[in-house]
Amino acid sequence: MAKIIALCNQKGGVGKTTTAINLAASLSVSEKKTLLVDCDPQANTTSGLGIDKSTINTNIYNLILGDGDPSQAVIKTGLSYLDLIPSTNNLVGAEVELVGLDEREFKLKKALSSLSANYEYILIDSPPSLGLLTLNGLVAAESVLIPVQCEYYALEGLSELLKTIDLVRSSLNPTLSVAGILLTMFDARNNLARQVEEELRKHFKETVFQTVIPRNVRLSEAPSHGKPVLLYDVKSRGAQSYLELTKEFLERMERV
Amino acid sequence: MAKIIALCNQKGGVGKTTTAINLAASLSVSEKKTLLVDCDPQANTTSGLGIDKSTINTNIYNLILGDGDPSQAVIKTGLSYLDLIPSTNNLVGAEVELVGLDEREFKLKKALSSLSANYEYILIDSPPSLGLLTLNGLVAAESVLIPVQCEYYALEGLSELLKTIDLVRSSLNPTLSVAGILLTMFDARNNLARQVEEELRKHFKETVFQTVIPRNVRLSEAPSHGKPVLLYDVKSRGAQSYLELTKEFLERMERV
Ligand SMILES: Nc1ncnc2c1ncn2[C@@H]1O[C@H](COP(=O)(O)OP(=O)(O)OP(=O)(O)O)[C@@H](O)[C@H]1O
Ligand SMILES: Nc1ncnc2c1ncn2[C@@H]1O[C@H](COP(=O)(O)OP(=O)(O)OP(=O)(O)O)[C@@H](O)[C@H]1O
Ligand SMILES: [Mg+2]
Ligand SMILES: [Mg+2]
Repeated sequence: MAKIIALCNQKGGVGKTTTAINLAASLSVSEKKTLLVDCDPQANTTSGLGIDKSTINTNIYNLILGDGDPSQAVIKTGLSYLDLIPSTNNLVGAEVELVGLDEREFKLKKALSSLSANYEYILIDSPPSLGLLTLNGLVAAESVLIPVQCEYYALEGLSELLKTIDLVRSSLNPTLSVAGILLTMFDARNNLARQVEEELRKHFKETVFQTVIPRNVRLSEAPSHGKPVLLYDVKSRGAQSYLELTKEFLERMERV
Repeated sequence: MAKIIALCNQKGGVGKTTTAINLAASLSVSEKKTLLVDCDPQANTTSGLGIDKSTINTNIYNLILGDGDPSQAVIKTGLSYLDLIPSTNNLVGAEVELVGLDEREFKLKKALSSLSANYEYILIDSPPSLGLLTLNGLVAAESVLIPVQCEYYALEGLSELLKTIDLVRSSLNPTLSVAGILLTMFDARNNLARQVEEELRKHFKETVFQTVIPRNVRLSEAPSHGKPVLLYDVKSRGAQSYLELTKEFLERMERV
């Protein structure tokens, strides 16, 4: 059975999608069969992997709100051990359409259950909100990876996110744990970034990954080429930091 | 009657809140009576101005979903011509609670109508989504200011946002216009940023503000001191660029 991890943070632009794509790509080059699920109406994970949204038949919307066949939604990427369930812009209506449905928070979990046996890891990218799409990710997952930018607003939002995770654990998904807090876009020359890191490590101790993702322009260029940074520029600090993260991530996951 | 402007972009972390706070602060030092409305459950505009959320009685949630008195929700800030309607984390439930209500997209417009005569400008900060809170902002406003980070995903999301603005104009708010597209976190040393700027100016011509907001660490430090950058470090490039933006913004607004 696959280990399912949701990438969550309601603060926008903290590196959820960048981490989802590059962690998944690094897992796949370590020959761990991985499925990436794009659960954001922005569909950035889908376009970041170079997939043309107009060529897609079945997508995450059909799985969550319709009765699409999950195996039909899975598509190949440029990496042999990495598959994707793409998103589409019409997922933006899902938050409203889900409201009146029974078991509205369990739709994604049900959709992924028939696929779980085919993968070792399933990563879910979420939108920047604490709405029903993010809740579907938190219910489907066994653990949450929280990317945090080293800035004031990102730090401030963390307590709200952790409260939501506690709520989900107590009512909808009793085994939900925190896989780790990941510092992203880190600029060592910046006082604020160092203060935020110090504060997070003091408060959350070893929950915070040792690996820190530096601000690196190659990470923001890679999506415009439709590739994970590993395939765009493997020698870059961005690619190297995600390879390092993957080692640490696997140690944590395989320890459990 | 006040000119009402919504700050919108469903892409996360592009500078909506930073622009809302610093444009409003610059307007207030030009002695334009300004009201800032925080319509995001993250309540970053509220904390970025140093307001302690626990001391607030009436907030945006009471106005949109209850029958709170708008004049009771308005609070003072550190600047004499700037008032704020604060947000709170329980606004996160609003997206779900609004779904079944009549005229659900008009709640904010109605709430602001009794305040409009007291101000020259009202700025509305929105969450990173195209849900009912953002729609309330687009219906209440006469124009939209779109902050765009010079990155691939932010550029990609612009067409979805413009489609949504067209939809709102055709069905809910016939006079909605685009006040301008603002380039934020611009780093001139970065090829991608220059390419995105070129693409945007070619495509959207004079809709794009001449003023470009540079990446400047003083802008990300200011919120941790609860102040707009004008009060935190007025000589910084960040503060100077927002003062320059305000001049250009007023020229556009007063021309109409
Ligand atoms: N370490 C990094 N260095 C430089 N740029 C980065 C880095 N990580 C992400 N970026 C860029 O910063 C922007 C925000 O990252 P990303 O889109 O991954 O965040 P997100 O949390 O998924 O955003 P959203 O909340 O909109 O879903 C993107 O343009 C991305 O390319
Ligand atoms: N020009 C700038 N230079 C440096 N840092 C900036 C700049 N503008 C914004 N920031 C910082 O970048 C982060 C994102 O900005 P901000 O929170 O204003 O974006 P937002 O669009 O409101 O995000 P969200 O989508 O979560 O509401 C914040 O930590 C902010 O302090
Ligand atoms: Mg994303
Ligand atoms: Mg914001």
